[in-house]
Amino acid sequence: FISTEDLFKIYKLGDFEINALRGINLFIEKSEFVAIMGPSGSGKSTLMHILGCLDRPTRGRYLLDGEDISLLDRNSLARIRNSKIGFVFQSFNLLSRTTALENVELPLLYNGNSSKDNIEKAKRALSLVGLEGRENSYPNQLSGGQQQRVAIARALINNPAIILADEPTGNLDTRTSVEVMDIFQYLNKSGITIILITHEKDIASYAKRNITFRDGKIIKDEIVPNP
Amino acid sequence: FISTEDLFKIYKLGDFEINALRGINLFIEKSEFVAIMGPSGSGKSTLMHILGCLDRPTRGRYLLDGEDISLLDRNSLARIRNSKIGFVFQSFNLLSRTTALENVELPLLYNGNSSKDNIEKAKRALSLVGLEGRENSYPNQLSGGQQQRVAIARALINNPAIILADEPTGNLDTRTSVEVMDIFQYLNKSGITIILITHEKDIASYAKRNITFRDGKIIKDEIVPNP
Ligand SMILES: Nc1ncnc2c1ncn2[C@@H]1O[C@H](COP(=O)(O)OP(=O)(O)OP(=O)(O)O)[C@@H](O)[C@H]1O
Ligand SMILES: Nc1ncnc2c1ncn2[C@@H]1O[C@H](COP(=O)(O)OP(=O)(O)OP(=O)(O)O)[C@@H](O)[C@H]1O
Ligand SMILES: [Mg+2]
Ligand SMILES: [Mg+2]
Repeated sequence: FISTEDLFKIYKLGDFEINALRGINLFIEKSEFVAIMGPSGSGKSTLMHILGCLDRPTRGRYLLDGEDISLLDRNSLARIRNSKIGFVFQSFNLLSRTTALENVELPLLYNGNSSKDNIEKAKRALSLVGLEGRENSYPNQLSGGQQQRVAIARALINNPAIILADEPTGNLDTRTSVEVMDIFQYLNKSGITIILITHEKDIASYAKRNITFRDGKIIKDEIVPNP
Repeated sequence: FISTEDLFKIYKLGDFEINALRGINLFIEKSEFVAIMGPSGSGKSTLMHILGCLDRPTRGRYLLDGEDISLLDRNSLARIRNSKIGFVFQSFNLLSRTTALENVELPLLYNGNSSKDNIEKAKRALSLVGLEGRENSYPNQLSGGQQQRVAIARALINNPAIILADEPTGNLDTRTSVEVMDIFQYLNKSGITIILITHEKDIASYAKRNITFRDGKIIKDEIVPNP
């Protein structure tokens, strides 16, 4: 379903290079629930951006549902991103001049659905993450954890086949984190593939498989007993 | 040293109000190490902004080192912020068009020090948080945890009397978090007052006192046995 072949990502910074990914071979099947852990700067977000079709590797191949992503043009990439993938960014990436509701609605606009349906769906997604009543607030009127939850709601709105979540509970207290992980677990049981980056072992234990990064390489890949 | 009297913060959003702080009475002595926990949206960052002289309460008083902050004009507030307080923001607030080094140097410029000293100090602060070699990178060339560490280095650069850190390890793996908390512990032993917001019990246990928020109020305030 998701497979990478010897993936490399090299950033050139003036006279030195950063080898963010150094030969990643990863195979993730449909409906898996994978947690990725590893030190700061070890390449986790870089991999997520490539898996999310937001970035291209320097070398190597990425096949998503059998398609070689490097052969697709920008429009096809955008279509895949919008229809198949929900992305929760490490720094939320909310639009600051639109409300929580409008931020969550945004992915639906590309599908040309009726606007009335969109508003209902977005309201329900916000209510699911505990933000009922705050639909018309702007990001700078929301706490860090509330912004994070808007980002999560936005990633779920299109019923994507794959959810990529980068530190989705980094700004959430324990109880709210559990609520969010329960949502992810429920979605996974209904067939959605979930890949999440976390630095917290409690969060990683919700997944059925844990992958550990170090210096741009995968150094451990194990099945979790009894998530 | 730090004392608040019946602090209120009320945000007006159209036809409803958010009571972010509902009567906070807090007394923190010099050189204390306090951790603040509580649900998302419970008022923690709002309190930190008032303590950091970045925001004013709607009602109530805030006395810092004996001075009533509400009586100070904008220039005096800026001077206190720059000389006495180091702030690590929940969303980092780095300047995107300046390098890591320049971001860390910024607080020093207000003190009119020699530029050669500043560069040395900033380099040492970045090295302390493990970012040696990345001085000339821009924030968008750094991982989430690397940006967080630049924000931490910037907060330490002026040798402030008080450090206010809002989720300083939210994007850091366990080992890097320990390195950061060791820095805070070391600074606290040398007399610096530290107030940090966290949602992780392991991080809160580095502090000698834990305060718990809920719905804009302090519901628990206890000394931690053996931090
Ligand atoms: N500028 C604003 N306008 C309106 N409401 C605001 C504003 N800033 C904060 N709030 C609201 O005040 C409440 C407290 O926010 P605060 O940022 O202090 O929470 P927090 O405890 O830091 O939460 P988190 O753990 O999610 O970061 C929240 O309901 C938030 O939406
Ligand atoms: N645009 C860029 N230009 C140069 N270097 C980059 C760029 N983006 C990322 N890097 C570097 O690539 C490495 C991996 O970054 P990445 O964001 O994948 O780390 P991460 O594992 O997500 O870290 P964290 O846990 O701190 O979020 C880091 O050293 C980072 O500085
Ligand atoms: Mg990252
Ligand atoms: Mg906050």
